[in-house]
Amino acid sequence: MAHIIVVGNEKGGAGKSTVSMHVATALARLKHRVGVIDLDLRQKTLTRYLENRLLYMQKHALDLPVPEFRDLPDVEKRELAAGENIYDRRLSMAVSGLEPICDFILIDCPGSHTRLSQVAHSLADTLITPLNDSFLDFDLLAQTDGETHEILGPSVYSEMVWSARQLRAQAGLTPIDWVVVRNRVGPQRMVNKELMIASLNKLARRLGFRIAPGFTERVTFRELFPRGLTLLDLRDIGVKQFNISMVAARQELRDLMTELKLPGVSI
Amino acid sequence: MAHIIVVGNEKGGAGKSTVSMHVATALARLKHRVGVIDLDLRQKTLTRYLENRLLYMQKHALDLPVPEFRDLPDVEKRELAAGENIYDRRLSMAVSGLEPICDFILIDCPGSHTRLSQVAHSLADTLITPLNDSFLDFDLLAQTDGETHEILGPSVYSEMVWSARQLRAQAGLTPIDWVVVRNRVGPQRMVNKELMIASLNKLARRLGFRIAPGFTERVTFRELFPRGLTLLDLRDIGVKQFNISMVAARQELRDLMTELKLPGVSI
Ligand SMILES: Nc1ncnc2c1ncn2[C@@H]1O[C@H](COP(=O)(O)OP(=O)(O)OP(=O)(O)O)[C@@H](O)[C@H]1O
Ligand SMILES: Nc1ncnc2c1ncn2[C@@H]1O[C@H](COP(=O)(O)OP(=O)(O)OP(=O)(O)O)[C@@H](O)[C@H]1O
Ligand SMILES: [Mg+2]
Ligand SMILES: [Mg+2]
Repeated sequence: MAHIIVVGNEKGGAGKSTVSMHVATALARLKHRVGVIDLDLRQKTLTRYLENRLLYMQKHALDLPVPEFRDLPDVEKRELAAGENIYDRRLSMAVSGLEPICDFILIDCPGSHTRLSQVAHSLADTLITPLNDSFLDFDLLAQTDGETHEILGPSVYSEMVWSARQLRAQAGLTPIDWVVVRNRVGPQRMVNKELMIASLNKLARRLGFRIAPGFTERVTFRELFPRGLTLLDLRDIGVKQFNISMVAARQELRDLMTELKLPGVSI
Repeated sequence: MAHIIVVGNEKGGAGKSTVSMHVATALARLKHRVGVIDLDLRQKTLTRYLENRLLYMQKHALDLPVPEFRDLPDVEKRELAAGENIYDRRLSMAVSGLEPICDFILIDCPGSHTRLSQVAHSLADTLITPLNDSFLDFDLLAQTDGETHEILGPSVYSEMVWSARQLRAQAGLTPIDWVVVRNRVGPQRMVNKELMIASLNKLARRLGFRIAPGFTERVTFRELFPRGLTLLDLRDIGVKQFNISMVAARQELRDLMTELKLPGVSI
């Protein structure tokens, strides 16, 4: 059975597609068979990132490890069971298409509340939720007191995860390993960072997620998109000099891959 | 007639709600009458930011300038004209509710493609599009060649703005002043920044927008959310020491307010 990794956060720009590309590429480079499904049907950021990679490989006759991308197949309305939602069918077909040939299937979700995203969350063995170090982002996980930062209750995204967990429990599946990954973290020490860490730790116990060290705000996580590359690929394209930010970025990605505790993955 | 400012970008996390709060508060502090409508009905980031402000003002008996917030009113299906969309009606009611008492109406859009967002874009006298300094974000404005960065064609968000402009032209309204605002810009000089500026300049001529200097990545733009404050309010709450980042942030906001060239607004 392929291990399903869902990358989700209803909050826009938290870093879902960025984390998706880096985790999927890391797994492919570690010789695991990785399938990828992009559920952001309008923006298709991950789809483009992978298309850019294939184009670059072609142009430069390079053989880089590349995750197996699968589009949602088209489905005729008449093929559906009574009352079955067409998106549910398209997603399950994409997943079953990848299952026989993959150890991991990674699903990138959109930054909005869609049916596909809801269904994908209930399929997650591992759910990765990237999160900016910001109370604007935190606000979608939990409502907090403006001055004490005490947690007042859940918010739209944690409620969405909760219903995915319900569905999964009812279907008798193993519980979701929910991992919150801090992203675009500021480089220096600052009060806001300390407050975020404290609030996240409290919320982790309450909502049942664990926190993984994530990525600092670094241009290397975004400047390679046009060529479909990640920092892990740079040696393969002949880069020999690595500045301190690149070395640190590589370590951040390694630490994340370790912390995700994915079955059969060792760094 | 109130001047309508729409803050839009289908790309999640570009900084719409952050820019909305700072522009609306700046206008209120300059003694203009500002109304605000939040079209992100699920996440309600701007709504919360303003609720936090009111709570903070109440708790500390403070009288800060505060934009006039208007919810979308509820509407009975039977009140609608034949074929009229309920969201169109709710939005136009919110706008007409604010018009008599406002010089400016600012509308914050969600990071996804919704009917409300589409209609709001056609109401814009000024359209502010915040944009991260990243080709991931640029990708929603235009498709580009991965290596030359030459512009290959429009993308989902610029097409959406184009249809809003069509609607507006057909209705005989003045053209939209489309201003792209760079946000979360890296502090140092870097190749990615230069490439982004070059690509944006080319695209500006092609798509008919102008580029305003925006905000650097600064914790001050996000750490005041829980208290509903912006850096402009800090003197009012007794802060006397301003570090260099705060002083620079204030100048960035001033420069943006100047560059927006809003009627009757002088800094
Ligand atoms: N660690 C990082 N350092 C620097 N830039 C980053 C980092 N992570 C993400 N970014 C940038 O932040 C922006 C948002 O990232 P991304 O598109 O991956 O988020 P997302 O959650 O997939 O957004 P959406 O909700 O639109 O799908 C992009 O411009 C991306 O290049
Ligand atoms: N200039 C800035 N400096 C530092 N952090 C920023 C800046 N602008 C925005 N942010 C942070 O970036 C994240 C995204 O900002 P924001 O929520 O305003 O974007 P948005 O476009 O409204 O997102 P959505 O698409 O979800 O509505 C938030 O965590 C916010 O605090
Ligand atoms: Mg994405
Ligand atoms: Mg927003």
